[in-house]
Amino acid sequence: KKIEAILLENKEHILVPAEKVAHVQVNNRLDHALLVLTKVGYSVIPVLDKDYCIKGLLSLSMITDAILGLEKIDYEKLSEIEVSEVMNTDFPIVENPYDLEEILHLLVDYSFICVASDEGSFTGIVPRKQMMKGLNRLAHE
Amino acid sequence: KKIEAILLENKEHILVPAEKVAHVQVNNRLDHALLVLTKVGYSVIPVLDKDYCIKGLLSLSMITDAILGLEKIDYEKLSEIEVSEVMNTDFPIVENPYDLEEILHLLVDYSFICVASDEGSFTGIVPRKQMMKGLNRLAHE
Ligand SMILES: Nc1ncnc2c1ncn2[C@@H]1O[C@@H]2COP(=O)(O)O[C@H]3[C@@H](O)[C@H](n4cnc5c(N)ncnc54)O[C@@H]3COP(=O)(O)O[C@H]2[C@H]1O
Ligand SMILES: Nc1ncnc2c1ncn2[C@@H]1O[C@@H]2COP(=O)(O)O[C@H]3[C@@H](O)[C@H](n4cnc5c(N)ncnc54)O[C@@H]3COP(=O)(O)O[C@H]2[C@H]1O
Repeated sequence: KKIEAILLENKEHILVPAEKVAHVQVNNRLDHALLVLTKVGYSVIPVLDKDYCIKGLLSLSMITDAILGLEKIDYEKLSEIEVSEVMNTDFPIVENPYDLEEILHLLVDYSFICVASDEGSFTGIVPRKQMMKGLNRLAHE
Repeated sequence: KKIEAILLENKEHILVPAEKVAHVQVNNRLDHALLVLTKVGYSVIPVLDKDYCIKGLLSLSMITDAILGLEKIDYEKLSEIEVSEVMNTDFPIVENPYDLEEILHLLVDYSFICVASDEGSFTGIVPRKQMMKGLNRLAHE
């Protein structure tokens, strides 16, 4: 189909490889994760374990939600809470090689999709941006 | 064109009207804004002035960036800083009635676009989600 051809035109750009994706570890503390998320500027980033498997997604609001539950913002408490205690674990992971139609379908509800190898190790993410570029090209044909 | 027709099929769903868009005011303090952003769960929200004009965009990382600059996280300081001091003011605003091709082009780099009337008052936002739905429909034809 014309659509798939346009989107796949830049298939090699669709996947952001794991080494280019900002991430944190499951056992990092929230004071460290707050710093990373603030500095990288991405709203949501993957959480990996020591075997490089995807375990969760983390956003700043998951951290501030944990802080706001305390009496008053107690920065010291942040160094006692692990990322694994606040991260989101309910999200899709697709296996490499991924199917474009499946990715398109999932990207309706998520701003990016995590991709893993058949053994579970993190391969990269497919963000919406590349699809928006394809759509932009389609509309201007 | 087929693309425009598909995307415009749901033109009435493309714009999220202003009354459904979470926002804060320019003179709100950061402790209030932190609470709103944490509770609504959106990563970026518009900032309006008292005349309902769009003045900026705010994310949690803009707030945590301001806090991390302090000696230690000082929650009291948050009630002294105004939203207008940390918000992003460099972003596109399109005028209603908007041109779909222009919106598609801007949505490559932004997860949503703010729409205003010709007098500048906030009309709503066009998020990427609706475009992803259109693309999904196109791919399944
Ligand atoms: N440093 C930067 N340089 C250029 N453009 C930037 C940027 N930060 C954000 N953007 C733009 O804003 C969109 C939304 O970013 P957000 O951080 O909310 O949401 C991002 C973020 O949560 C995640 N993401 C993307 N690239 C990432 C990376 N290298 N590492 C970790 N997470 C990433 O995927 C989501 C969707 O990304 P997508 O590219 O579709 O869409 C991005 C991109 O178009
Ligand atoms: N409460 C919720 N219910 C259902 N799905 C949810 C959701 N919160 C987030 N999502 C999903 O996650 C995507 C990214 O949301 P995010 O908050 O990073 O980025 C959002 C947010 O910054 C802003 N946004 C969308 N709707 C908003 C609203 N009603 N008020 C304020 N900002 C909104 O536009 C960006 C793109 O939104 P988009 O809908 O394309 O894409 C959304 C949507 O597909």
